[in-house]
Amino acid sequence: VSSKDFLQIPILEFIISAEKVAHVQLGNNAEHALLVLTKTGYSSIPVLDVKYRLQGLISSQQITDEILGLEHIEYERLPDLKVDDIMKKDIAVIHVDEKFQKGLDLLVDNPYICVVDDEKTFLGILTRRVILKQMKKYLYQ
Amino acid sequence: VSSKDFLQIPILEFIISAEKVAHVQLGNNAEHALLVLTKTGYSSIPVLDVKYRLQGLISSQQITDEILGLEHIEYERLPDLKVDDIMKKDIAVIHVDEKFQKGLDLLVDNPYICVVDDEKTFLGILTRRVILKQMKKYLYQ
Ligand SMILES: Nc1ncnc2c1ncn2[C@@H]1O[C@@H]2COP(=O)(O)O[C@H]3[C@@H](O)[C@H](n4cnc5c(N)ncnc54)O[C@@H]3COP(=O)(O)O[C@H]2[C@H]1O
Ligand SMILES: Nc1ncnc2c1ncn2[C@@H]1O[C@@H]2COP(=O)(O)O[C@H]3[C@@H](O)[C@H](n4cnc5c(N)ncnc54)O[C@@H]3COP(=O)(O)O[C@H]2[C@H]1O
Repeated sequence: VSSKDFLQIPILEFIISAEKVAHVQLGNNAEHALLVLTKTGYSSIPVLDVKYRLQGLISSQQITDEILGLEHIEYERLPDLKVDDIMKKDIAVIHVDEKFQKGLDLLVDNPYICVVDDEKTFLGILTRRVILKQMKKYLYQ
Repeated sequence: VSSKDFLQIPILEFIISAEKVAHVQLGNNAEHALLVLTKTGYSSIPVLDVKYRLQGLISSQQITDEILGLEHIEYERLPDLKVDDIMKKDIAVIHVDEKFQKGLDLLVDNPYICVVDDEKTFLGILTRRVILKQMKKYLYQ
């Protein structure tokens, strides 16, 4: 496989599909989100709305940063905070029909990229781990 | 550059050196560690001893998991917990004289790898971002 052909491989086969991706819903509170993050062990996960459209990304770091008080970490405020107000909204996404080259470009600066269709429906994620596994196969050939 | 030569490039030029790496010390409490993690924005950082030797890795997920009580998240316990008891001790490391190939192998399953010398002195880290940037250069040539 030439590098040119390798970069043109569709990302479709490398996507971790939506049903395997831990996420939270718009309207969920920060305590629920922190529990999901801690229990699944992921440092950042997508936030979706009822129609399964991508709305943002939420991380435990963002949640803790939000409740860092002057005296102590204000954990009592967690049930009152919505993920909507904490999550990162301007996020990189990749269209499901894109090629490996675009995925690689975006994964240089992001641990994972959310995959969407024309309706912004969340279809899954593309991760650095999957990309690195493919690069390894390519280099070892 | 052939893939064979590329895989044999020494990791030395890609290491983020120790003085640029956020870390905590053995004996620090979990509250201090959580503050460092939240303020620097990193999800996981190394734990070093007074001689700058690598002792483990600590993440905000590990800290929160430790204080997840039945009723509520027990943040009041944070000052009493030491990073020594929470951190991950069996961690992948890479020797400073290693080549790119070894770095790539380890970074498939780890977001970053700590670089050490023969005395287990912490010298810096090798990250997925740096490796991906190099792979991009290699593929685009
Ligand atoms: N339960 C687990 N089993 C095996 N390995 C695990 C794991 N949790 C974490 N890792 C390893 O740690 C890396 C960083 O995970 P992190 O949660 O910070 O960062 C993750 C997380 O934010 C997100 N992610 C990955 N899989 C996910 C999923 N199923 N649901 C939600 N988010 C996911 O994508 C980022 C990059 O993932 P990537 O696989 O490249 O890289 C993962 C993977 O190599
Ligand atoms: N302040 C910042 N400025 C720019 N980009 C940032 C950033 N904080 C995070 N990122 C981006 O997010 C990725 C994941 O960061 P994370 O903290 O989960 O995971 C990080 C963190 O656990 C550790 N790490 C990286 N640089 C570090 C440093 N200077 N000190 C301590 N730990 C570091 O290595 C992991 C992988 O780092 P990598 O660079 O491959 O990947 C980073 C980078 O692409």
